[in-house]
Amino acid sequence: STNIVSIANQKGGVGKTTTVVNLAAVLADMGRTVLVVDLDPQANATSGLGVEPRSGVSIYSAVSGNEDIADIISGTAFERVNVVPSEVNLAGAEVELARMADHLHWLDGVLAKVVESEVFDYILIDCPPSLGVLMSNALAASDSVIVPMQCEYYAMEGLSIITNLVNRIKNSGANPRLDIEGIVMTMFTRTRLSEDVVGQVREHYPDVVYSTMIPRSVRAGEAPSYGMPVVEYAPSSPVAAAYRDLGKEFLKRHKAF
Amino acid sequence: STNIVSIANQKGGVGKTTTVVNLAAVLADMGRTVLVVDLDPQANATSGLGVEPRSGVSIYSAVSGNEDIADIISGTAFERVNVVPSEVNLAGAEVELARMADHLHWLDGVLAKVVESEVFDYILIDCPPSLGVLMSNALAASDSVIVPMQCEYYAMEGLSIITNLVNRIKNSGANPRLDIEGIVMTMFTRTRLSEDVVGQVREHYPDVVYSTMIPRSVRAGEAPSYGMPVVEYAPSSPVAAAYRDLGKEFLKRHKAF
Ligand SMILES: Nc1ncnc2c1ncn2[C@@H]1O[C@H](COP(=O)(O)OP(=O)(O)OP(=O)(O)O)[C@@H](O)[C@H]1O
Ligand SMILES: Nc1ncnc2c1ncn2[C@@H]1O[C@H](COP(=O)(O)OP(=O)(O)OP(=O)(O)O)[C@@H](O)[C@H]1O
Ligand SMILES: [Mg+2]
Ligand SMILES: [Mg+2]
Repeated sequence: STNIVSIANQKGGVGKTTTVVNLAAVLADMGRTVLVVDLDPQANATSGLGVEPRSGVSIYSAVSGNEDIADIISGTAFERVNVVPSEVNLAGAEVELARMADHLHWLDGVLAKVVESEVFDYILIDCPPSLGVLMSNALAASDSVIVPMQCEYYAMEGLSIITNLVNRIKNSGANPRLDIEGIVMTMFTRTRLSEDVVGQVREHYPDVVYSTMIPRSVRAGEAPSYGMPVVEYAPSSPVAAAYRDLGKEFLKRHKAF
Repeated sequence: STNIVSIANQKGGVGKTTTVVNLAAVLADMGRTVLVVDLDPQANATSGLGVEPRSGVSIYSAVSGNEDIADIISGTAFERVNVVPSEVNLAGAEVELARMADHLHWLDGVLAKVVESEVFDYILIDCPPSLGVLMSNALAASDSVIVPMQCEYYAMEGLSIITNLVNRIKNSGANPRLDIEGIVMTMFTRTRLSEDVVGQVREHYPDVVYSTMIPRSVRAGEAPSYGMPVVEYAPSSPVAAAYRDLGKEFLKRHKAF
């Protein structure tokens, strides 16, 4: 069966896209088939996997243009990693979706065919930094959520916003199966600030925080300019090793796979 | 007269809030009166200035609750710096605004009274990381825009998205006076990546990029946990000096004040 996981946090720049792109590559290296759904009009996950964003080609065209999602899924240079690309016009979906009757289950409907086909072990959804309808759609369509969290004060303040949103989507009946499967601390540095933030998050969410922490590394910032996940661009770097560890921890929480 | 400036970039985590909070403090230190409008449901500018976000108290209540904006403006611990606070329910405005007839000029209307009062020399609007109606409202209500840009590849890719959006708001007639007044490079480090990105941005936008660059510094990350701008929290740090320089450059471009 296919497992749908959203990588979400309304706080900007916390490492959502970097986590999606690297987790996808790591799971594929371990033999799983992965579909990345880029739900951010910035299309960073698309270009981060080396695919050129093309105007009119995004999950939105599977609805507005009545195209079949199968025609939009694109391969990447990384074996067993495919992507539903994004492009900037996806931003227009927010306003249009907000006007639909059941604006929460649009994505659910579009992905249903892909899920039934059982072609993919995992579908990873890269969410935009917002509290809008694209994010709510991703949560309504997912089995679980991974929350990347920068080791910074503003990111910590925002953690309750995303956890409350997940609970609301779960308890309102929009998606009763939804849970936060993990919080991953990103851009960790050996500073008092990082250590403080990590300590506080581990205290408040003891069973949810992954023990793997992703260190800050310029390699992670360089990789997107080559259209590659950092685990492919700099495989022996500490940040690549950390993402491989995260992949193992992720699979442990999904024992069945 | 009152000058309205949006600090905007749809890319997340590039230093929008940090720039708003510090530019406000620096301008106030130079004798100007400043109003910060927090248009982000995360309310980071609110807490970054030491003000407690309170449920129901945001610019949205000036519209939905028919409250007067004057009742919502709050003082801060920093002389000549006031703030229109935000809170998470502002996120609900996106869906409601999208359904209004003229959903682009909501903020313009709300701020009109404040602008007429001429109490403030500058109104700085902290925008959320999105391409939604809150951001469009900020651009439609502003005289100019400052775009903070992290020295990273994804942020550079996204620069054309915000510049295109500004041109669309300007050329569509929604706000003919709007211009990008400056691009400020943030979180600069002495790496090949930072130098490459700065070089490319200076090449494409030669007259727009401020010569002041903001260095990466853990002090900037620590300051929000004390509810203070870094120019107040660590006044002798390089990042504080850079924001003071930015303030001087900003005023040079606004000669009249
Ligand atoms: N471990 C890391 N070390 C250093 N830089 C990193 C790391 N992870 C990500 N980055 C860089 O930090 C920036 C923000 O990361 P990323 O774009 O993945 O975050 P995001 O949460 O997806 O942002 P947005 O909110 O805009 O979608 C990017 O420029 C990325 O290359
Ligand atoms: N010069 C700097 N050096 C180091 N850290 C910084 C610097 N400027 C900002 N930061 C930190 O980086 C993070 C992102 O900055 P900030 O929140 O200001 O960006 P933003 O663009 O407002 O984010 P969002 O898109 O979520 O609104 C914050 O944790 C902030 O404290
Ligand atoms: Mg992203
Ligand atoms: Mg911000």
